[in-house]
Amino acid sequence: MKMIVAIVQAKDSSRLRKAFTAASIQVTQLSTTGGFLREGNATFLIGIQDDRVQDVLNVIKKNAKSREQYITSQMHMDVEGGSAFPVNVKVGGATVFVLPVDDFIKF
Amino acid sequence: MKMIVAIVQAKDSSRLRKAFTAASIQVTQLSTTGGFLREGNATFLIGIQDDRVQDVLNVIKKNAKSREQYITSQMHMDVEGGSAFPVNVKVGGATVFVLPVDDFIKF
Amino acid sequence: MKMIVAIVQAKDSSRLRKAFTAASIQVTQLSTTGGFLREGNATFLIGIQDDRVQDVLNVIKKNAKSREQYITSQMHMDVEGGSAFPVNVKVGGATVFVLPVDDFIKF
Ligand SMILES: Nc1ncnc2c1ncn2[C@@H]1O[C@@H]2COP(=O)(O)O[C@H]3[C@@H](O)[C@H](n4cnc5c(N)ncnc54)O[C@@H]3COP(=O)(O)O[C@H]2[C@H]1O
Ligand SMILES: Nc1ncnc2c1ncn2[C@@H]1O[C@@H]2COP(=O)(O)O[C@H]3[C@@H](O)[C@H](n4cnc5c(N)ncnc54)O[C@@H]3COP(=O)(O)O[C@H]2[C@H]1O
Ligand SMILES: Nc1ncnc2c1ncn2[C@@H]1O[C@@H]2COP(=O)(O)O[C@H]3[C@@H](O)[C@H](n4cnc5c(N)ncnc54)O[C@@H]3COP(=O)(O)O[C@H]2[C@H]1O
Repeated sequence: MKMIVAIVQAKDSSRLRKAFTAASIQVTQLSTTGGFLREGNATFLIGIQDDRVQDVLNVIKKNAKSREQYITSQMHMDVEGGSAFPVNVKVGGATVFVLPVDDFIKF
Repeated sequence: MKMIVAIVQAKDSSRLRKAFTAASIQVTQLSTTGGFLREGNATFLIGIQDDRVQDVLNVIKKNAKSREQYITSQMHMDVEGGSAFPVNVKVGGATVFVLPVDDFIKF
Repeated sequence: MKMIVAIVQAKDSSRLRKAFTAASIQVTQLSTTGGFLREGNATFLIGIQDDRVQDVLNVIKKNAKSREQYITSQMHMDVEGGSAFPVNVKVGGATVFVLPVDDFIKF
């Protein structure tokens, strides 16, 4: 048994939660805050059998990894005769810790 | 020293907290959300000496274990001439992880 | 890699967060509740390389350790002809657990 602690951006949290449920991975979710940006983010606690740790990491990778997205940035609209062309920004990302577990009990 | 992570239903959390205090077990409580039902639940972080792990588990078992309760279900009231007879439902339950601790410091 | 779990008083939390950032220590913050006093406190999750564990502990010690503060207590004002002289009270304090980490991944 391992305890996986996964910190993801708030905007990826519900997509990730649904993906865990679809993969029959039980999780508990915490509302947390990033130390640097002070923005709300989401932390998942996931107790999982050793042989399913890789399944959990694959679900996180597919649903919350850091990626580039084209957004039409408002900034460009202000330029004289500017057109709203897309800008490439980095979004998402997951910070994941796998902790050992001595014992697991359900009452 | 172990770190016990115990996830219980919100309705059992204050009874459990009082039972920990009565047993001189220090705890920290988090408001969390279940991944499947999306309901608010409670997670306790409990740092405890190795020789008191069993005490903690006994307190959890006594105050938050899954059990059957008779409730008079509103559903039956709607049936023509229905009487409000009790229905047996499963409530409570605790999911508990015992994690190893390398070091414990109080400043 | 270790996971440090540090529980501090709410009033020390923003000073401590700023000190972590200044020392390039990445952290995630949780709003938590003390089991005994039922007061809101702050819990930091800090994933850190083994060789920087001591740095983290030094930052916590400098910014959140239990200390004595003189406060002018309102209580004394009520006494007939009482003067508002300072009273020495204990504030702050940090409860810190260092947990082992099997694996650390950033997606
Ligand atoms: N070792 C660790 N232990 C515990 N929690 C951890 C952690 N590493 C990351 N986190 C958590 O994950 C969030 C995202 O981190 P990430 O490194 O992707 O993205 C970071 C990073 O790219 C940047 N950043 C953080 N500290 C920085 C610094 N001192 N200087 C420059 N950029 C920084 O700001 C982003 C947001 O950071 P923020 O602290 O608001 O939010 C962090 C924090 O809540
Ligand atoms: N391995 C684990 N790691 C981290 N947290 C864990 C965990 N196992 C349980 N939990 C936490 O404990 C709560 C109660 O779990 P329990 O298994 O008693 O009760 C569960 C279970 O009986 C049922 N359930 C969960 N996932 C299911 C699924 N995929 N299909 C059918 N029933 C499911 O729904 C109840 C509520 O689940 P919910 O997720 O809302 O809330 C969960 C979750 O917050
Ligand atoms: N082993 C552990 N595991 C998990 N979390 C832990 C912990 N030890 C301490 N904490 C957390 O740190 C907070 C401050 O603890 P501290 O021992 O400095 O300060 C404590 C202690 O001086 C006192 N206290 C706690 N339990 C007591 C009891 N049964 N009898 C008398 N005093 C108590 O009340 C203060 C506030 O306690 P509170 O529970 O509200 O808040 C606690 C709790 O949230």
